[in-house]
Amino acid sequence: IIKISNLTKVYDGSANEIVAVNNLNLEFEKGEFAAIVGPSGSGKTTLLNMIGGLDRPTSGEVNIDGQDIWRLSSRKLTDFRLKNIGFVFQSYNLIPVLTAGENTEFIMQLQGKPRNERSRRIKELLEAVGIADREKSRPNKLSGGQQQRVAVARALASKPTFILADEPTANLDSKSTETLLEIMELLNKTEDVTFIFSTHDARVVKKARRVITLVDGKVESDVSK
Amino acid sequence: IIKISNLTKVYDGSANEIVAVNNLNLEFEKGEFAAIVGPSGSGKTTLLNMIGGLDRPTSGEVNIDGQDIWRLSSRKLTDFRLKNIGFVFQSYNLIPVLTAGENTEFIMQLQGKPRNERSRRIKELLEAVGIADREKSRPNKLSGGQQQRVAVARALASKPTFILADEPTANLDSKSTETLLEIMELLNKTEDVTFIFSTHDARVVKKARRVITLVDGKVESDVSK
Ligand SMILES: Nc1ncnc2c1ncn2[C@@H]1O[C@H](COP(=O)(O)OP(=O)(O)OP(=O)(O)O)[C@@H](O)[C@H]1O
Ligand SMILES: Nc1ncnc2c1ncn2[C@@H]1O[C@H](COP(=O)(O)OP(=O)(O)OP(=O)(O)O)[C@@H](O)[C@H]1O
Ligand SMILES: [Mg+2]
Ligand SMILES: [Mg+2]
Repeated sequence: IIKISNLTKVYDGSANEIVAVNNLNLEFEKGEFAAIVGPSGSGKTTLLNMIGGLDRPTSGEVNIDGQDIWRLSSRKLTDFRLKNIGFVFQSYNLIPVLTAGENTEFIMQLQGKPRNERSRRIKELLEAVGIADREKSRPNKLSGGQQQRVAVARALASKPTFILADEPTANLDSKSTETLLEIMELLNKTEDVTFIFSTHDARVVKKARRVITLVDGKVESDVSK
Repeated sequence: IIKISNLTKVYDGSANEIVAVNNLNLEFEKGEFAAIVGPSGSGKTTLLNMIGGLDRPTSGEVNIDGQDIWRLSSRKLTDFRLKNIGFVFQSYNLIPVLTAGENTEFIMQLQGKPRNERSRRIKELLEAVGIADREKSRPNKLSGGQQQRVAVARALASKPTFILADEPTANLDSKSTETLLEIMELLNKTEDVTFIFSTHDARVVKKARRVITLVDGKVESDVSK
């Protein structure tokens, strides 16, 4: 249901052009649990950002459920993202003036979900990731790993169709990582949520059912277990 | 040469107090290569920040080479840090308007090191961490792992007596991590630079010669290999 064709992203470097993603072709089906791995700078974040409607491709297509998302008007793309995509950013991108709870409920608010459903969902998720007692804390009062868990809770809270998670366990200890992966696996199996991770973490790769290796913006290997 | 006595840090949480570091005692000798591990939220960053003169303790002492650093005037503490401590921050804290090269040379400039020595050192380090070709790029043009490597290069460039590195490999692939650890080991062995890491990364723990485990702000175990 995600069909990526000839996808390319070129950045203007200060010295020369940087081809971050290079004429890439890839397909994902509903309910996948896939990990994208590769060296630092190989294009993982750029690829996720293009799939997630956050970074416009230089050329090529991202087709989601038959919709070429980059042909949508920016309003319709924002709307599509809101309805369908949950994103965990590599540097969390939490809103500094909102508490952990408010950050988590943010997307659900934009989606117009009713208040009691939102409060229930916030409690549920912050508890699941082990930081329920910090619901009222702002991001600058939280440790790196606690912020990362809020970022994950935010992406999961709205139960989107797809979750794109950019290195969601980078600042987490083994126990927190294990817990997070269990929550994600559960969502994946019971609600058919599609998960695409970018990761350097061997523990995440182990759980993934498909491992795509990127090198210099190209797919070097694509292995399904 | 680092003597930590009864060190405590209490934060005012929104609901109640948070005892981030709890009456901790610890000693480090010159030339150590030690890793501090423990669950997310266990106090690793807080501890490093107090050792590094960045976060004032609630009570207790940090004594470095006989100097109780928290008794120094803020000017003398800043000066002490500049001369002796290299810090790699968990979220890099690069200066957004400076390029990778300028970020790397920043501390050396403050230390008044001559221009040719600075340029040589920048090239040397950016090359060592594999991003020499991005010297002229600002942080927002770099991948997460590239930014992390600039943060490391910056800490190493001024050849400080101590390097406090807060999860320096969190966003790095295996190869970059290995390279980084080799550079650090070399500095440690040839120049007696003391390294204290906070980490969740099994590869870093493996290289460390001493592993200190923190749980709820206390030392749970302290093992030298
Ligand atoms: N400014 C602050 N105000 C309130 N609480 C804080 C503040 N800074 C840190 N804390 C809390 O102190 C505890 C220890 O935080 P610290 O950042 O030292 O943990 P950590 O071991 O580095 O965690 P991680 O592995 O997630 O980076 C956490 O519960 C954190 O939320
Ligand atoms: N805005 C930009 N301008 C110029 N170059 C960029 C920009 N954004 C990313 N790049 C470059 O594109 C390449 C791919 O970056 P990307 O962030 O996708 O890598 P990554 O695989 O996520 O790396 P990491 O594992 O370090 O997070 C890198 O060389 C990066 O420096
Ligand atoms: Mg990335
Ligand atoms: Mg930390």
